[in-house]
Amino acid sequence: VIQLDNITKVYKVGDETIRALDGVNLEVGPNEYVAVMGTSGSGKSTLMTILGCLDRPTAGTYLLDGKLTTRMGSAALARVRNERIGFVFQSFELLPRFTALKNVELPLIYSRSGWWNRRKRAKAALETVGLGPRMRHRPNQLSGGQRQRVAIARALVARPAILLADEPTGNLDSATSDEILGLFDQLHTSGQTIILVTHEADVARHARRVIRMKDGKIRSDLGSQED
Amino acid sequence: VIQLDNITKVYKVGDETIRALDGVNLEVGPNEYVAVMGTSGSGKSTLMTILGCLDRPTAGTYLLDGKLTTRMGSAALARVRNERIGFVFQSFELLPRFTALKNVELPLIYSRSGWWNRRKRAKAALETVGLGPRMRHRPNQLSGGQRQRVAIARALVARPAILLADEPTGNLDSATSDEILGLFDQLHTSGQTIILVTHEADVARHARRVIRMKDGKIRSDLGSQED
Ligand SMILES: Nc1ncnc2c1ncn2[C@@H]1O[C@H](COP(=O)(O)OP(=O)(O)OP(=O)(O)O)[C@@H](O)[C@H]1O
Ligand SMILES: Nc1ncnc2c1ncn2[C@@H]1O[C@H](COP(=O)(O)OP(=O)(O)OP(=O)(O)O)[C@@H](O)[C@H]1O
Ligand SMILES: [Mg+2]
Ligand SMILES: [Mg+2]
Repeated sequence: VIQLDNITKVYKVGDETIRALDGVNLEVGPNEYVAVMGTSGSGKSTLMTILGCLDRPTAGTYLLDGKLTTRMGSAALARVRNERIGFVFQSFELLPRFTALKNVELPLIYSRSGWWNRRKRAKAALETVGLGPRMRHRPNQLSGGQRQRVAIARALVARPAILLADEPTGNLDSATSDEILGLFDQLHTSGQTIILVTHEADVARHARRVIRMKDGKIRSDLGSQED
Repeated sequence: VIQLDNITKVYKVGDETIRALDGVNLEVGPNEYVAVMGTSGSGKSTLMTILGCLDRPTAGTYLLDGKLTTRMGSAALARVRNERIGFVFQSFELLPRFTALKNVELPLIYSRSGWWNRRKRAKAALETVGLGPRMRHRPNQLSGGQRQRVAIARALVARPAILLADEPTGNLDSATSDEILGLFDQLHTSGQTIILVTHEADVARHARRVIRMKDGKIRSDLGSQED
């Protein structure tokens, strides 16, 4: 369902060139559960941004469900993104002037649900991550781990085929983290494809496959038992 | 050096009242190394904000180095903060339009160093956290863990007597995290008082004392061996 071919992403800062991704080849099949690990700055978030169609590679091709994303215009890319992908950002990216509820309703604007149905589904998603009592709070009225969970609820509300989560438990205590990982396990069992970035071995253990990155390259790609 | 007496912090959202801190008593002596743990939303960041003189409690008193902070005006509070405290925020709070270097130089504006000395010290702080090659990058040109390390360097550059760090390794892989914790160990050995919030037991292990919070209260306060 995902096929990256010799993907490169280069940034320029002043007269410096940074190869954030440097020839990445990756295939992920439907209903896989993959963990991405690696040192700070090794290219994990950049990889996720490209997988999520939020940014284009400098070189290489990305086939998503057989379609060549690298040839699509930005309107087509946005449509694919909204229909197929749920994304949890490393820094959450919530809209500061809206409540948790409004933030979670947002992805459903593109679906064919009426406003009452959107509200109902957004409430259910927030309750699933334990934020029932905090729906009317805005992001600056929430704790770090609560904002993280709003970001997770928002990524899941439209029931996307592919969930991309960048450090989804980085701000969560172990009990809350276990609840979220239990939720991801259920989603995986019901057919979802999950790719998550984590720096914690306990979290990676929930995945079936572990990819390790270093300096913009994939260094190892093993079953989670062998990793 | 730190004495909290029956500290309460209440927020109002609509007609709802949230007791983020609910009668907290805490004493921390000079050169202690304390870890604060607890579930998401239990009041850890609110506690840190009050300790860091970044916010005032709703009730209760806070004696810092024998001075009653709760009676100080905001100018006096700001001075105490700049002279005594280094703060690492859970969401980093870097200035987006400035480079990593400028961000780290900022706390030294209050000190009596000339600009050349400030630049030299900021560079040294960034090199200590492994960001020598990234000094001229702005926050949106950095990875999550790199931003976290800029926030750490900024908190340390003025060599504050008290370091308050809210989840300082939340976005760091284990190797980079060990480097940062090694740095904190050195600072502790050289006399600094350190209070850090963490949700990871491996990180809390570096501290000498572990405080656990729940629902705005301190539930346990033990030596890190007994915790
Ligand atoms: N400005 C605010 N207005 C209303 N409620 C708030 C505000 N800031 C925090 N809260 C609430 O106060 C409680 C404590 O928040 P705090 O940020 O201290 O939690 P925390 O222990 O740091 O959590 P986490 O581990 O998720 O970072 C939370 O339930 C939160 O929703
Ligand atoms: N917009 C940008 N401009 C310049 N360099 C960038 C930009 N975004 C990222 N980088 C650089 O690209 C490299 C990879 O960044 P990326 O965010 O993918 O790392 P990461 O593996 O997610 O790290 P972390 O674990 O710290 O989150 C880093 O060295 C970073 O400094
Ligand atoms: Mg990242
Ligand atoms: Mg917090």
